[in-house]
Amino acid sequence: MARLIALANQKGGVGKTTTAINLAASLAVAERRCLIVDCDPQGNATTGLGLEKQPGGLYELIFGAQISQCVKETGVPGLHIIPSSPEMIGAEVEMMEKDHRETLLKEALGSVTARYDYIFLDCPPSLGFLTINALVAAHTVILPLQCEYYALEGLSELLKTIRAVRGGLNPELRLEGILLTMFDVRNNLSRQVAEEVRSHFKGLVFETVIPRNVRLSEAPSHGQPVLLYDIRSKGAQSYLALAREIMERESRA
Amino acid sequence: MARLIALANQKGGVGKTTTAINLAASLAVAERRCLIVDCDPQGNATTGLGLEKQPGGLYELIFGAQISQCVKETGVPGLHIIPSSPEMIGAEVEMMEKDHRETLLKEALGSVTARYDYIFLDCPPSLGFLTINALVAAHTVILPLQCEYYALEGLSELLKTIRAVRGGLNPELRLEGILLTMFDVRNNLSRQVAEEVRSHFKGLVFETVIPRNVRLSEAPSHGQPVLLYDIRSKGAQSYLALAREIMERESRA
Ligand SMILES: Nc1ncnc2c1ncn2[C@@H]1O[C@H](COP(=O)(O)OP(=O)(O)OP(=O)(O)O)[C@@H](O)[C@H]1O
Ligand SMILES: Nc1ncnc2c1ncn2[C@@H]1O[C@H](COP(=O)(O)OP(=O)(O)OP(=O)(O)O)[C@@H](O)[C@H]1O
Ligand SMILES: [Mg+2]
Ligand SMILES: [Mg+2]
Repeated sequence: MARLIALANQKGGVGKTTTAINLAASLAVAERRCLIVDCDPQGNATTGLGLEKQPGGLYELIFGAQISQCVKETGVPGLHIIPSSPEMIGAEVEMMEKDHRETLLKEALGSVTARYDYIFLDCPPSLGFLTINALVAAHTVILPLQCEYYALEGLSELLKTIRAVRGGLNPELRLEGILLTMFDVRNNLSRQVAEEVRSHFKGLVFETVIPRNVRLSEAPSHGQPVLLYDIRSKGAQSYLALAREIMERESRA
Repeated sequence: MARLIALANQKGGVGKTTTAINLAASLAVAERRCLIVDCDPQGNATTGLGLEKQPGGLYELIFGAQISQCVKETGVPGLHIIPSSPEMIGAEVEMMEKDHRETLLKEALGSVTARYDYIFLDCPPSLGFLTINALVAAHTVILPLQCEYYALEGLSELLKTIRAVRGGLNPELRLEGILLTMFDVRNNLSRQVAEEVRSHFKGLVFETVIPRNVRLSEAPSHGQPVLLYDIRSKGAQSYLALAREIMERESRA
């Protein structure tokens, strides 16, 4: 039975998509069967893995298409994706008009969970409808947190939303962890934010920290996860370490 | 008569808020009367200038409060702000149910334009309702563009939206310019993206380029624009140069 993990944070540019792609790819090379669902109309997870944004993805799945038509292969064995498509831009308004509107994604994914070990839901930078749908469908949430002031500021609002979803439509929802991203050891602000988060949210922060690493921002322009683009880079090594940390938790659970 | 300039880009974390705060502050020290309208429920422009997010801001203005109650002073002489408030999180849904929903912001700002030279509308990372309202109210748009792959990807969607607003509710809307941000001269990707944008969008890209500079990310944690936090930094100098470039265009226009 798949574990459904949402990548959520309304603050923009904190590493949600980068984490979805590179964590899923790192788990896939460790023989876990992985699926990414691109819930963001921008479609960065789709193009970051070298696919075109074209009809036949999440929009079609939500509005009734067969799941087998919506799941696509990527350049990484064992990693599949349900891509975003241009229709997703208007999808939020259309979804709001349907019945059971908050559980549309959960129902659409129902039949596919048996085929995967991990399913990652990449969310847009907002607490709007698509993100709520992902939080309702998910078992756990990873919060990528850029080590900067504005990102820290938005954390309490995000945790409030997760609690609200847990109190309503998804009582099972819990935090997989807070992931510190774009950490720059030379920069005071990075260290201050990391210390503050670890002391405020004891036990909720992953041991693994993702450093700022240019290879991570170059890889998507080649349509590859960083472990295929440059396996020796600090970026690739940090996401492999994160995958190990998550798998070790599984075996202890 | 004020020039209304929107800062828009659905890609997250590209420097919309940083540009709104630091460009407005740079124009204010050059004796231009400036106002920032924080159209983002995250409220980063509000806290980045040292104010609390509290009732009595944009939400109240749109739903009928007197403008004089919603405009607040900042730590920079000549720079005022209409802050975001916690109610803004639910505002998009409420705004959609009103008549003339796309022109709510434009009407709310109507009476204040005579008191300022520049009004900056800081948008959230989406092409949703709040951003559309800002594009309908604005005369021109600045597109902050991070010199990275995903940011370049989203540009065509953004330009399509601007053309759609120009073709419908705001025929006057035009592009003030594309602003290259977080440019890192040591990084190939930065240079490639900058070259590609300048060749594709000839004449639409500002001469001034904003470098990646840690002072820009430290300043908001002190509630100050970077020119008050560290005037000698490359970040402060680049936004002063941008302000000059915009003022020189004015005198030539
Ligand atoms: N650790 C890192 N080091 C360097 N660059 C990074 C790192 N993580 C992400 N990036 C780059 O920073 C930018 C923002 O990352 P990404 O797009 O993954 O964030 P996001 O939270 O998904 O953004 P959005 O809010 O727009 O969905 C991208 O250009 C990405 O390539
Ligand atoms: N030129 C720069 N150099 C270094 N850091 C920067 C620069 N510009 C912005 N930043 C930092 O990068 C992060 C993203 O910038 P900012 O919040 O202004 O982007 P945004 O587009 O407004 O984000 P959002 O999409 O969430 O509204 C912030 O932490 C900011 O302090
Ligand atoms: Mg993303
Ligand atoms: Mg912002």
